[in-house]
Amino acid sequence: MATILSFGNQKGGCGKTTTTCVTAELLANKGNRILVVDLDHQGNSTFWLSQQSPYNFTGKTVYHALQERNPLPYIYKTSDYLHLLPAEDELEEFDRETDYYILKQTLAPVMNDYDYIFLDLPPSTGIRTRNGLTASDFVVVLLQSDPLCFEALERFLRLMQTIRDDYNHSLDIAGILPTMLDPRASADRQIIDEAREDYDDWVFTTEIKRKTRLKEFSIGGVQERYTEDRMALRPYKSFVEELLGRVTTQ
Amino acid sequence: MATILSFGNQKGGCGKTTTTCVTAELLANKGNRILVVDLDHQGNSTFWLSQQSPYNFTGKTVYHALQERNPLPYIYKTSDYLHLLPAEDELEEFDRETDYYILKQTLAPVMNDYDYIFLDLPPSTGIRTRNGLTASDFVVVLLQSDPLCFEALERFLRLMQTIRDDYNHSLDIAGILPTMLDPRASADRQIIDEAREDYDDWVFTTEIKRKTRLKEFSIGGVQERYTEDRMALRPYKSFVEELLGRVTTQ
Ligand SMILES: Nc1ncnc2c1ncn2[C@@H]1O[C@H](COP(=O)(O)OP(=O)(O)OP(=O)(O)O)[C@@H](O)[C@H]1O
Ligand SMILES: Nc1ncnc2c1ncn2[C@@H]1O[C@H](COP(=O)(O)OP(=O)(O)OP(=O)(O)O)[C@@H](O)[C@H]1O
Ligand SMILES: [Mg+2]
Ligand SMILES: [Mg+2]
Repeated sequence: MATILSFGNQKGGCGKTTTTCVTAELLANKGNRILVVDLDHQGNSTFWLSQQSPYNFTGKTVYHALQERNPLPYIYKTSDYLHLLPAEDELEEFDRETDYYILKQTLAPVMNDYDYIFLDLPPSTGIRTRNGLTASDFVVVLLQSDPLCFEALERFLRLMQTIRDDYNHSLDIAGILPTMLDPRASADRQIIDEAREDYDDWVFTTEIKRKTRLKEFSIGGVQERYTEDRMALRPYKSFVEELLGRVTTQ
Repeated sequence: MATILSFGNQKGGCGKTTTTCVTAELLANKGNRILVVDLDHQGNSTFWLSQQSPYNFTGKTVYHALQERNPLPYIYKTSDYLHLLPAEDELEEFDRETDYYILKQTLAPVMNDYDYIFLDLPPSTGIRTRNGLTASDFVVVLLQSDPLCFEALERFLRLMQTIRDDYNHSLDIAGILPTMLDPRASADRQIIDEAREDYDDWVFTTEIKRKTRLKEFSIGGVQERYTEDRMALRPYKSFVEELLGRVTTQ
């Protein structure tokens, strides 16, 4: 029975897609069966994991899976262990829906095919994000070290609370992950320290530093050939260990 | 008669709010009358320009101005020269609309009160962004130096073309602004060079480098007290000169 994790925060550009895809690749490399569902019509995780334009999937995306409540015909196998439910522009049509349970129903047929299902949420608090949270067991909330993202955090946690109260009582927070931290900048440090004070052990011990190499993985996927790759991945590997500790004991 | 500029790209976190607010503050300091319209329900430019929580404006936001096709009761004066039409969560209700001309009609009563009206677009290609582009004379398209943002650029330009063909024949591109460039990273350099090759003189000569100081302006607004402030603002000042050259001669 798959554990479903959302990666979210409505603030744009805080590391949702990067964290979803790097974590998925690292866990698939350890032999876990992973399905990544791209819920952003920009198709960034589609681009990252398939190394193709999202438009190559037009007519065969998560939008169609949601309409039919059946993902099977639309799953793209990037490898034996890592599968993708791709997205492109058409997914925006889904925003006219009002039912929060569509995604949960759509994933039901494949719950036994995977160890983890990851949901890459879009930068908004609309119906796609609400479907994602309603279908999830856990949420990884991204916190880029900046004032606007810190401000967005509180609102995202409140939305999670609403979903938990009214739609998905078993929704739980996996944790708050600091991303793109610039170790030289005191302002970055202050934001994360403030988050640790306010949210205590919800905040992962691991902090992901800003490293250009991580951006480059979006072309060609995660690699571990060079020292530079391994250096960039090290914080994500410790994040994966921490994450597994938080989501598997339940 | 105000010139209306949109700051956009549906990719999250590419510098739309930062560029809108820094440019607005720099132009207001030069004696231009500026109205910033926050079209993102996250309310990031509201937070930046008012230094208050967006929730302080609940019930008195751009959402209400749009419903009544009249902005006047909802304009917040941050200074004599810089005014704000604030946003918060309720603006998401606007996404059920299908009319592209609502914002244009709403701004009509104040067109003679300002030199420039800036629209801070949300990270999406939905009805708010389409209203923004339909109301605009020019668009500044943000390009963060990263593969996902470069991929998003083409789609955003295509959306602009659709709006220009079907809804707003006078829509024009002001330019593509490289942001958050890390001068040490060759991958960043490659992305911008590729953009210059593909899009030629659409790309501004000015490139905004990544500087933590710019993040900090979101708390307390633009300051020019210390050398560090002036260093961080220098690329934005040269951007403002270039921008004025591109939008005023028309
Ligand atoms: N640790 C990091 N170091 C350097 N760059 C990073 C890091 N994490 C993410 N990035 C870059 O920051 C940008 C934003 O990241 P990403 O696209 O993953 O965020 P997102 O939250 O998914 O954005 P959106 O809101 O558009 O969905 C991307 O260019 C990505 O490559
Ligand atoms: N030149 C820069 N140097 C360093 N940080 C920057 C720079 N420009 C923007 N930032 C930071 O990058 C993050 C994203 O910027 P911003 O919020 O302006 O983007 P956006 O496109 O408006 O995001 P959204 O998609 O959520 O609306 C913010 O933390 C901001 O402070
Ligand atoms: Mg993303
Ligand atoms: Mg913004």
